[in-house]
Amino acid sequence: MKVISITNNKGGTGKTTTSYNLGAALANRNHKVLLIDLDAQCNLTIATGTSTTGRHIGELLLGEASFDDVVVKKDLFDLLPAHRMLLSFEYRINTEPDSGFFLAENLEGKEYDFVIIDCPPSLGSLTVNALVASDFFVVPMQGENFAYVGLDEILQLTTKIKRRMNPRIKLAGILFNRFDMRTKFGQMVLQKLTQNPMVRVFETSIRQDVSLMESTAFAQSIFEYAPDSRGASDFGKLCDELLELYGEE
Amino acid sequence: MKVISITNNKGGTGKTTTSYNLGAALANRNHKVLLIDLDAQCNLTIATGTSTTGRHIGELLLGEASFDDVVVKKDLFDLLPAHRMLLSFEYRINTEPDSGFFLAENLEGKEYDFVIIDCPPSLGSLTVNALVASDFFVVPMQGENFAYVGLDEILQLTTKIKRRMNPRIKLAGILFNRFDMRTKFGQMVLQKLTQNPMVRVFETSIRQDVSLMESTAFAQSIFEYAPDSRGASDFGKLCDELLELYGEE
Ligand SMILES: Nc1ncnc2c1ncn2[C@@H]1O[C@H](COP(=O)(O)OP(=O)(O)OP(=O)(O)O)[C@@H](O)[C@H]1O
Ligand SMILES: Nc1ncnc2c1ncn2[C@@H]1O[C@H](COP(=O)(O)OP(=O)(O)OP(=O)(O)O)[C@@H](O)[C@H]1O
Ligand SMILES: [Mg+2]
Ligand SMILES: [Mg+2]
Repeated sequence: MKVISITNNKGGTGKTTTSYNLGAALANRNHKVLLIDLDAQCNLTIATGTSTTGRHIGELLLGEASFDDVVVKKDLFDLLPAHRMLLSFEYRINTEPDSGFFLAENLEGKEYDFVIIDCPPSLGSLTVNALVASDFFVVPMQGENFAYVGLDEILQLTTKIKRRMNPRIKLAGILFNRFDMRTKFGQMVLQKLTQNPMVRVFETSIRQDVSLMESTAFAQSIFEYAPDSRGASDFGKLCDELLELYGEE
Repeated sequence: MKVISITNNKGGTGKTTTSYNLGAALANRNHKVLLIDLDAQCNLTIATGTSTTGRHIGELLLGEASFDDVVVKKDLFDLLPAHRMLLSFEYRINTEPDSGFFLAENLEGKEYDFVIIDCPPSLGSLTVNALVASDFFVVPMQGENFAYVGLDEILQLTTKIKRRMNPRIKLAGILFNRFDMRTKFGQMVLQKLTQNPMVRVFETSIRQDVSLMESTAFAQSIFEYAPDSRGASDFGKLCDELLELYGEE
C-alpha cells in the first residue's frame, strides 16, 4: 500500500484538483484507491459529491468512530470525508500526546493499493498526521513568488518528520500546476528548483484547463467530465509517471 | 479609524495581493495606514520586504509585547508583521477565554485612518480576531466552484460575530479577482451573487495581471512596480470606490 500526501501550505495551488484526478486516474487503471479529505473546507468531499455533514475523518482520528463507520464507498474509490468541525478537531488533536500518529495508526492493515491525502493550506497537526502516515508527498505549485518561498518550510517540516517520526517519507516530486514557463518569473523559479538537489520536479506539468475547475461542480473527475481535454491528458500522464517511478514494488 | 478585514478561507483568492495594494493606494492618497499580517505564512510581511523572524502580531495578541515593540514603520504605511510561530499562537489564543477580542483591544486608541488586516485561508481564531476588530470585511474571490461554496461559511461566521461580539461589522463587498466572466461558470456565480440580498459586489474587479504577482518579489506595491499596468489601474479604482462608499465619515 502506497500512501501519498498532496500538500502545500500556499493556498489555491491545486492540492484538491490533484488529489481527485490522480486518485481517479489510479482507479481507472484498476488500482484500489482511498481518498482522504483533511481540509475543514471539504473541497474534495464536495467535489466527489459526498455529504459534508455526516461522519468524518476527525471522529476517526480522535477515536470517536471506526474506519468502517466513516468510510464512504464511491464508484471509483473509497473516501474518508472532511467536515467543518475539522477546524476545532485540529485544536483538540494538537493537545493530545503522540497526536501526529493518529492517521498512521488508523491506516494500518488497510488493503488499498494507493491512499491519497488532500491536505489543507497550512502546516498544522492535520498535515503532520498526513506526512507521518505517508510513503510519499507531492507538492503542487505555480511558478509564483510565495509558493517558492513556502517550499522551504514544507521541506523543513518533512525533514523533521523523517528524522523523528517517519523515516520512510520521500518527496515524490514538485508538480507544476498552471505554471507559466513563458514568464521570466516562471523561468527563475524553474531554474532555482532544478538547481536544488533536495528537490525533484515531475516531468509532467498540469496545464491551465477550465474543465478541471468545472468538473468539480458536477461531482466528476476530469476523465468523466472532459475525457479529451488537456486536463485529462495531463493527469493521465502524471499517473503513468508516478506508477513508473514508484508503483511497482 | 476604519478597520477592514480582507478575508476568504479559500486559498489563493488574492487576500494578500488586495491587502498590500489597497493599503498602498490609500497611503498614496495621504491616508495614515496600518497593515496587519495575520497569516503564519507571512506573505504580506515578505511582500513588504519585512523580516519574518522579529517581533510579531502573535506576541502582541498574547500580551507578550507592546504595540510599539512590534510595529514596523515602512515608507508608505506601518505594519504589524506575522511569523511562522503564529500557527502555534493560533492554538494558544484559542484556549484563552475572550480570545476573540485580543486584536480589537490592541487597536483601541490607535490613530490610523485605515487598518487593513490580511487574513489566513481559514476561519480559525486569527480570522475571528480580525472580524471582531473590524468595521468592514472584503472578500476577494474568483468565479469558481469552491469559492462560491465557501462564501456561505464566511457569511455565517460574520453573522454570528455581529450578533455576539461586534455589532458594527459590515460586508464592504465581494471583490472579483481574476474572475473570468466569459465562462458560463463565471456567469453562473455572478448571477447567484447578484441575486443574494445579503451580498454586495464591488463594481471594480481586479483583472489578471502578472505584474501583481511580480511586484511582491521586489517588495513593491503595484503602483511602484508597474504604475501604468492594469493592476495599478484596478486597485486605484477599487480604492476610490471604497472611499466613496465608506471613506468620509
Ligand atoms: N490546471 C488547472 N486549470 C484550471 N483550473 C485549475 C487548475 N488547477 C486548479 N484549478 C482551479 O483553481 C482553484 C484552486 O485549485 P484547488 O482548489 O485544487 O487548490 P488547493 O491547493 O486545493 O486550494 P486550497 O489551498 O484552498 O485547498 C480551483 O477552482 C480549481 O478548480
Ligand atoms: N489579479 C491578479 N493577477 C495576477 N496574479 C494575481 C492576481 N491576484 C493574485 N495573484 C497572484 O496569485 C497568487 C495568489 O494570490 P494571493 O497570495 O494574494 O492570495 P491569498 O488569498 O492571499 O492566498 P492565501 O490563501 O495563500 O493567503 C499570488 O502569486 C499572487 O501574486
Ligand atoms: Mg484544497
Ligand atoms: Mg495570503
